[in-house]
Amino acid sequence: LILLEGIGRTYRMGEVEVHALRGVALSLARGSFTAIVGASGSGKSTMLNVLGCLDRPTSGRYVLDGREASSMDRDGRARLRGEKIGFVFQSFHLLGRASALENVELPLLYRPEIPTRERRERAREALDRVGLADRLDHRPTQLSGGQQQRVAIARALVTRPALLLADEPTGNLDSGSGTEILALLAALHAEGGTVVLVTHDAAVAASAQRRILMRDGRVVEDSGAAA
Amino acid sequence: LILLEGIGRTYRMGEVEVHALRGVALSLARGSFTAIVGASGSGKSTMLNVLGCLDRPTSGRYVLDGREASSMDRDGRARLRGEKIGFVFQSFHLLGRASALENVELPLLYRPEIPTRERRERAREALDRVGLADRLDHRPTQLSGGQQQRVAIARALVTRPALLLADEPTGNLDSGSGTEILALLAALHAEGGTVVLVTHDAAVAASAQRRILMRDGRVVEDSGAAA
Ligand SMILES: Nc1ncnc2c1ncn2[C@@H]1O[C@H](COP(=O)(O)OP(=O)(O)OP(=O)(O)O)[C@@H](O)[C@H]1O
Ligand SMILES: Nc1ncnc2c1ncn2[C@@H]1O[C@H](COP(=O)(O)OP(=O)(O)OP(=O)(O)O)[C@@H](O)[C@H]1O
Ligand SMILES: [Mg+2]
Ligand SMILES: [Mg+2]
Repeated sequence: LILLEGIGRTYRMGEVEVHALRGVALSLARGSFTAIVGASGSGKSTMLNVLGCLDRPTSGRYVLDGREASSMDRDGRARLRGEKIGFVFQSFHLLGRASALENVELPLLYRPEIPTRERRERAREALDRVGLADRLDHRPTQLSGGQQQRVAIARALVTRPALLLADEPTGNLDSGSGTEILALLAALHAEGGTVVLVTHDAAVAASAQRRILMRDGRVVEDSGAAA
Repeated sequence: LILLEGIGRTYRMGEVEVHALRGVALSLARGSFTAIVGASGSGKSTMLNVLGCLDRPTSGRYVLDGREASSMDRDGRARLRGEKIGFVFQSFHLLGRASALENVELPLLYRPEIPTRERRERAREALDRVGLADRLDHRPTQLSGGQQQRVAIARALVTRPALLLADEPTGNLDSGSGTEILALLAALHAEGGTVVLVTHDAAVAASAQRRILMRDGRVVEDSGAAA
């Protein structure tokens, strides 16, 4: 499903260059469940942003489901995201003035074939599955950190995406809530979804089929390189 | 150092009331190291915000270092915070347009007796201690999630506060970085500081002297109630 070849991502700050990704080559099969681990600053979020078509690599090629995402323009990438990708951001990126329900409905607004009533029902269901049935009308500032994280997760799952990318999805959750979230990701995976998550939690990494370790922008270990 | 009596915090949303804290009574000794644990939404951040004088309880009394914080006005609480408290927020709250160095200097700006050169040097040192010596000029959007968290930690520690309150300080950190941060908190504690941290990490909770478990706004377990 995913092919990365010679991927590099460099940030330029005046005279200084930060090499967030260097020479990354990776191939992820459709329906696989992969965990990306590594020290703070090692390039995990940058990697996930490239996979999610949110960021373009400065070098290399990214082919997603047969289409070359790295050479697409903004609109092309936005369409690809809307059709295939669900993304849980490390800092959530919820709309501050919208309720939890409205935040989760948002990705479904881009599917005009879904009637309002069904859209609302699917969003309600998604929030129920992350344990927030009694928080539908709360805005992000009226939610705890872990509740905000769960709204972000519900929003990413509501379209049942072909590719789910999650950046530290349990970072603000107690082990009980974290286990419930992992079960949701496992369910999407069981339905044929492809999951890539970044995590600092060893237990979460252990639940994945494949584990990729990053250091200084490179992939230095890969438990499933043959796959 | 800290006395909470009959503390309640209720949020009103139209007709609905959310009881984020209910009947909390707690006494924390000067120089103690306490961990607050509990499920997502159980009231931990609300508790910490009351302790940090960022939020006023709707009922009950909070006495900090002999002064009744719960009855102070905004200015009184702001002064108390500036003098005695360092706070690491669950969502960091960094200034987006300032560099890491400027963000960490900020609490020292309220101490005009400290000359500019020394202020800059202390901020640089604080960032070095959290492993960010090479990120001084980066703004928050130019930092990884865990790097932003470490800037927030450095900012809370730069004044060597009498009371350090940290809300999930290792939530975005790999175990290596997390261990380094815990060592910094332990160092402050060894110098006589009082530390209260909220955490979902069992290892972090285990390193504290006392463990408080919250559920639905109440303290339901307390390993050091006699202290
Ligand atoms: N402004 C608000 N209005 C209404 N309810 C609120 C508001 N802020 C917080 N709450 C509710 O108060 C409860 C406690 O919130 P708090 O942030 O203290 O939880 P927490 O224990 O820190 O959770 P987490 O582990 O997820 O960070 C939550 O159920 C939350 O929905
Ligand atoms: N806009 C930017 N400009 C300059 N450097 C950047 C920018 N964004 C990120 N970086 C740097 O790129 C490196 C990789 O960042 P990234 O967010 O991918 O790390 P990460 O592995 O997700 O870390 P964490 O575990 O802390 O979230 C970091 O060292 C960071 O400082
Ligand atoms: Mg990251
Ligand atoms: Mg919290």
